[in-house]
Amino acid sequence: VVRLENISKIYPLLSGDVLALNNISLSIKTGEFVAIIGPSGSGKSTLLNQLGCLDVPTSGDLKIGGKSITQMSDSELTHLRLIMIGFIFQKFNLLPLLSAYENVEYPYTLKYRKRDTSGRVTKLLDMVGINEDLAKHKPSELSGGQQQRVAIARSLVNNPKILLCDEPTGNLDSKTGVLVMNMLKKLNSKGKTLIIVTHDPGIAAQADRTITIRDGELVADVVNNQ
Amino acid sequence: VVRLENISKIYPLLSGDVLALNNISLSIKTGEFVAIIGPSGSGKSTLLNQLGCLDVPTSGDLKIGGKSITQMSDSELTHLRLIMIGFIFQKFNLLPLLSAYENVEYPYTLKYRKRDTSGRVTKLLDMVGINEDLAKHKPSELSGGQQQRVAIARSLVNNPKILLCDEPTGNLDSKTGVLVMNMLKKLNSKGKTLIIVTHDPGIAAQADRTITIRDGELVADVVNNQ
Ligand SMILES: Nc1ncnc2c1ncn2[C@@H]1O[C@H](COP(=O)(O)OP(=O)(O)OP(=O)(O)O)[C@@H](O)[C@H]1O
Ligand SMILES: Nc1ncnc2c1ncn2[C@@H]1O[C@H](COP(=O)(O)OP(=O)(O)OP(=O)(O)O)[C@@H](O)[C@H]1O
Ligand SMILES: [Mg+2]
Ligand SMILES: [Mg+2]
Repeated sequence: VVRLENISKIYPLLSGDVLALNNISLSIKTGEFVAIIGPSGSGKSTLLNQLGCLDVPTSGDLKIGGKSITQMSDSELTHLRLIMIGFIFQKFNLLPLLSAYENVEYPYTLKYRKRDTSGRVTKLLDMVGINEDLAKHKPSELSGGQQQRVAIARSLVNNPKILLCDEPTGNLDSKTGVLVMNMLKKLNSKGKTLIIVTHDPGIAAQADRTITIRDGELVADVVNNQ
Repeated sequence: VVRLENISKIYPLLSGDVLALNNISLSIKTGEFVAIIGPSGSGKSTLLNQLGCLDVPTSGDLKIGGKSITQMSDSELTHLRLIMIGFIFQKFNLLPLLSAYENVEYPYTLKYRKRDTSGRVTKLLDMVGINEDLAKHKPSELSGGQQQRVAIARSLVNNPKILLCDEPTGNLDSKTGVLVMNMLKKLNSKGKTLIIVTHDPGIAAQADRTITIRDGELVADVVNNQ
């Protein structure tokens, strides 16, 4: 469902161009669970941003559902980012002036043009262990792992088909990490495509397939033996 | 060298007071390597902020080198925070408008009132794998793990006696994580007190002693059998 063709990404800095991704091609099927691993600075977050249509490549093409995103209208792209794709950022990117509850609700209000009266937001927060009291805190009034869990809940609120997770358990103790992974794997078993960037080999081992990035290049693409 | 006596911390929120730390007493000797573990939201970062004099308790006392911080003058407190104590934050807290190099140099310039001509900043960045080109990037132009390593280098620039690290390897691949831990353990072997909050049991296992926090309370304090 997601295909990158010869994707390169250069960041032009005054001190010199940075080649963050170098000619990466890769194809991910609907419902697949893929782990992306590699050293710090190797290009994983940059790659995930490309897969999630959050960034434009310097060259190469991204196709979603067979259609190149350069061929999509603005409304198609909006639909993609707001409804098709759920993204969990490495640094969470929560809105500082909104409460945890409002942060999770925000993409819902963008999609439905109204507040959530179905209890969906409360349910998602509860699934990641954030109770109604904690949900009233602003992000700066939450622990690192609580902020991460709010970011996870937010990515799920519009029931996306493709979940892109940038180190989703990096700030969680093992027990909470297992809770989150079980939730993500359950969504994957229901047909959602799950792409996780991780530094945790234990998490990569749970994926169907592991992609290794080094210095902006795809160096391995291995189906995990079960 | 660091002693907490009956420390409690309450965050007063409109939605209700949060008891983040509940009557914690603990004593850490000079040169000890202590790991602090516990579930997400249990109070580890809040505890570390108390130990690092970055926050005032609601009740209880903190003594450093036998002297209560309530008895210290402003200049003594400044000396403590700028020179005695090095802090690595869970969310890095890098200054967004400065380059990585300038971020590491900043506490040095506060201490010596001049820029670093000794090459110390370059050497520290090199030790965490950040070369001279990467050092020119601003934090937003670095990967998550590169930002974490800049925060680590910064905490060491004034050669502190006490190192407080809030999940210092959370965004690093295993190889880079080992590099960082070896560096921290080497500093500990030279007499620096090392206190690490971690979710990684492998890191806790390397400490002399493991303290467990749950719901704001000290529930275990165990010397590791070597
Ligand atoms: N400024 C604040 N105002 C209100 N509550 C807060 C504030 N900061 C933290 N808390 C609450 O205090 C509790 C302890 O937070 P703390 O950041 O110390 O947890 P932690 O053990 O470091 O968690 P993690 O492993 O997720 O980083 C949490 O329940 C958190 O929601
Ligand atoms: N805005 C930017 N401008 C310039 N260079 C950048 C920018 N963002 C990232 N880079 C560089 O691109 C490279 C890849 O970064 P990326 O964030 O994708 O790495 P990563 O694999 O996610 O690393 P980590 O595991 O540390 O999160 C890094 O060397 C980084 O310094
Ligand atoms: Mg990254
Ligand atoms: Mg914390």
